This record gives sequence, C-alpha cells and structure tokens, in this order.
Amino acid sequence: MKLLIAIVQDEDAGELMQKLTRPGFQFTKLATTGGFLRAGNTTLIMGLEDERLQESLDCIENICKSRKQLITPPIMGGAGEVYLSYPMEVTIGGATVFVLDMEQLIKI
Amino acid sequence: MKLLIAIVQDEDAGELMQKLTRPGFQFTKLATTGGFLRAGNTTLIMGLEDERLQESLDCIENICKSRKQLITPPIMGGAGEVYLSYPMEVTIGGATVFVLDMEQLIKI
Amino acid sequence: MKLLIAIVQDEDAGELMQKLTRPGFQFTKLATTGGFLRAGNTTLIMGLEDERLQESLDCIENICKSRKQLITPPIMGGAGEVYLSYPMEVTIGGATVFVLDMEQLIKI
Ligand SMILES: Nc1ncnc2c1ncn2[C@@H]1O[C@@H]2COP(=O)(O)O[C@H]3[C@@H](O)[C@H](n4cnc5c(N)ncnc54)O[C@@H]3COP(=O)(O)O[C@H]2[C@H]1O
Ligand SMILES: Nc1ncnc2c1ncn2[C@@H]1O[C@@H]2COP(=O)(O)O[C@H]3[C@@H](O)[C@H](n4cnc5c(N)ncnc54)O[C@@H]3COP(=O)(O)O[C@H]2[C@H]1O
Ligand SMILES: Nc1ncnc2c1ncn2[C@@H]1O[C@@H]2COP(=O)(O)O[C@H]3[C@@H](O)[C@H](n4cnc5c(N)ncnc54)O[C@@H]3COP(=O)(O)O[C@H]2[C@H]1O
Repeated sequence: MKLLIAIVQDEDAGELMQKLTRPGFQFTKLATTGGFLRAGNTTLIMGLEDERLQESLDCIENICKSRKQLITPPIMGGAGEVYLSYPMEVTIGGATVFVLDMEQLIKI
Repeated sequence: MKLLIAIVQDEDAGELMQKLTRPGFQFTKLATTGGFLRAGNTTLIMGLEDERLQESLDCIENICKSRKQLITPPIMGGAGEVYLSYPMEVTIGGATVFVLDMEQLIKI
Repeated sequence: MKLLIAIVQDEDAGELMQKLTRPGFQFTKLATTGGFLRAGNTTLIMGLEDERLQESLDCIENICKSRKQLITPPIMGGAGEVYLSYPMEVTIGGATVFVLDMEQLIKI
C-alpha cells in the first residue's frame, strides 16, 4: 500500500477531487498554507494500492497546472525593520506529491 | 516507532480523544474533510511505540462506530449542467487508519 | 528523501518559518490542535533530502522553546459529571518531530 500526500493549488482542488472520485479513489482533504507565499492551498491524503499509484499521478498531472504569481516579498531587517524588495515572479507548480510506503491500511 | 493516521467521524472524536489520553497516548488533531461526501471529519496523527499499536487500535475500534448517511449526489453533466440523482445510502466506517513505519520520533 | 512532520507551538511558528525559508527549505503549514491541552498548535510538513535532515533539526532546535503551562483539567466522572482537579503544571516541549522515509518526491 502507498500513502500519497499531494499539495495542490486551491484553484485545481475541486476539479481534481472530481477526477479522483470517479474511478473510486478515496482521499481526505486538508486546508493548508504554503510555507513561502503564506497563501492557502489544499493537501489531499490518499491511501491506495501500489498498482494504482501511476493512475492517481496521471489524474493529478492531468488537472493541476503551474501558475506564476507576482509577489513583493518584505525583507526583514536586522532590528525588526521591514523593507520592500523589488516585485518578483514565483512559479507555483501544479502539485508536489509525497509517496510513502504504508505498512497497513485498516478499516474499522 | 509507528505513525498512525486515523480518520474518524466528528461524532466519535471527542470520546476517542478521552479514551486515548487516559493510558497516556499522545496525538495531534486535524480538522479535515472527506473527499467524497465533502463533510467535515477529524484526523488524529499519533506517534507511538510498536508494542502499543494494537492497544491504540483497540481504543479506536471500541469508540468509533459505522454510520449510514442518505445523500442525493449531484450528477455533473457534460457541459456543466447538474442533475439530481436518486437518493443513495452511504456507509461511513468507524475509522480509516494508516500505519506507517517511523524512522525517528524526536522531542526537541 | 525524508518527510519531516514537526509539531511546534504557535508562538514559535512564525520565526521558525523564516528560519527555514532562508536556506531554501520548502514546507507546508497546517493549523492543528494538541490532543491533551486542546490548544491550537502548528504542524509543518517538509519533504527534504537525507543530507539536509540535521540542518533542518538544528533550525527547529534553535527557535523552538519549551514552555510551562498551568492547567486545571476537568475530571470526567462516571455518569457525565465534571469535577475540577487541582491546578497542575504541564511542560510543552519546543517541538515533536516525526522523521519518515519517503520513497518519492514528485513535482508535477
Ligand atoms: N525557501 C524558498 N525559497 C525560494 N522560493 C521558494 C521557497 N519555498 C517555496 N518557494 C517557491 O514558492 C512557491 C510556493 O511555495 P509555498 O511554500 O508557498 O507552497 C508550496 C508548499 O506548500 C508545497 N511544497 C513544495 N515543496 C515542498 C516540500 N519539499 N515540502 C513540503 N511542502 C512543499 O507546495 C507548494 C508549491 O510549491 P512549489 O515548489 O511548486 O512553488 C514554490 C516555489 O516556487
Ligand atoms: N484510502 C483512503 N485515503 C484517504 N482517506 C480515506 C481513505 N478511505 C477513507 N478515507 C477517509 O475516511 C472517510 C470515511 O471513509 P469510508 O470508506 O468509511 O466511507 C466512505 C465510502 O463508503 C464512500 N466513498 C468514499 N469515496 C468514494 C468513491 N470514490 N466512490 C464511491 N463511494 C465512496 O463514502 C464514504 C465517505 O467518504 P469520504 O471520502 O467523505 O470520507 C472518507 C475519507 O475522509
Ligand atoms: N507522540 C505524539 N504523536 C502526535 N502528536 C504528539 C506526540 N507527542 C506530542 N505531540 C504533539 O506535540 C504537542 C506537545 O507535546 P509535548 O509532549 O511537548 O507536551 C505535552 C505533554 O507534556 C502533555 N501530555 C500530552 N499528552 C498527555 C497525556 N496523555 N497524559 C499526560 N500528559 C500529556 O501535555 C503537553 C501538550 O500536549 P498536547 O497533546 O496538547 O500537544 C502535543 C501534541 O499536539
């Protein structure tokens, strides 16, 4: 069994959930926040059989798109001052997926 | 060491947390959402020693009960239309538990 | 690759996120709740290369501090009564960190 943890953009989450549900994938949704941009995103945790791993990754790749975002990050000065740096463009990927080996999936 | 991720129904969460606390289990609670029913549920993450695994599963089995729920799922049509299907009964299990091997549990 | 799950106190979360971002660590933040004190805390999930594990633990140790908290836990009586016990002091550690082996980290 595998445990997938997929961090996706909120804009793709709804469509991804529909795409995964139809072929019978089961998953749980967490409302999370990106560590760098501090913006809300969506994390799906999904337990699945080894043989369905590629199929689930295909769903994610099919739906989740890279996007660019312009940010003006504050620069934290030494004594608590904050400076504004130049605007910079950040690319947020379609999805970041962690694949872990799962010893047991128990339904109680 | 093992990492347990237990997805349980909100109705059982409070009682389960009390049941786990008394014998000294430690855990962290996440407010999550079921991917299919889109209803709120509770996920507990629990690091524990291998020898206490069965005891924790017994607590979960003792408290968490299966429930039936009637839903009328929308059917998404091809061009964005939404149709109402017949009401259907879904069984939500007491708990879904993932058991993962944990390399280290570090207290800082 | 490793997956780190670090449960830290809210008071340290902001500073820890800055400390981790500067050397290029990437992580996702979850708003969580401690199972015992039922108070809000912060969980960071971080996928990283094996060779950077110690560096990330050093960041956490550097920022996250133990704190004491006085609580008066309710005692749940047999038939639903609640009694107040004596105030007791609980030490909340700087951080609880789970280290798991991650099979794959996939960027889509
Ligand atoms: N320390 C840093 N220095 C400079 N630039 C940085 C950076 N951390 C992130 N970025 C950039 O900002 C984008 C958004 O990151 P954020 O942390 O908000 O949101 C992230 C985070 O929530 C999650 N994520 C990505 N890699 C992760 C990892 N190794 N562990 C945990 N979460 C991760 O996926 C979201 C999208 O990540 P993605 O890599 O596509 O896109 C990232 C990356 O292009
Ligand atoms: N392999 C897995 N990975 C991650 N999380 C998992 C999981 N298996 C179960 N869960 C979590 O546990 C909740 C209860 O699942 P259960 O299978 O008992 O009860 C399920 C099942 O009877 C049914 N169901 C779920 N997904 C379905 C699907 N794709 N097609 C048809 N029925 C589905 O609806 C009930 C509620 O599902 P919901 O998704 O709202 O809520 C799920 C989900 O949050
Ligand atoms: N093995 C594990 N698995 C999952 N999450 C874990 C964990 N160990 C710790 N945590 C998380 O880290 C927080 C701080 O735990 P710590 O052990 O430093 O500090 C703990 C500990 O000193 C004490 N405590 C926790 N559970 C206890 C229990 N069952 N009986 C007596 N004292 C307990 O209360 C403090 C706050 O606990 P709280 O549960 O509110 O919050 C916990 C919990 O969210």
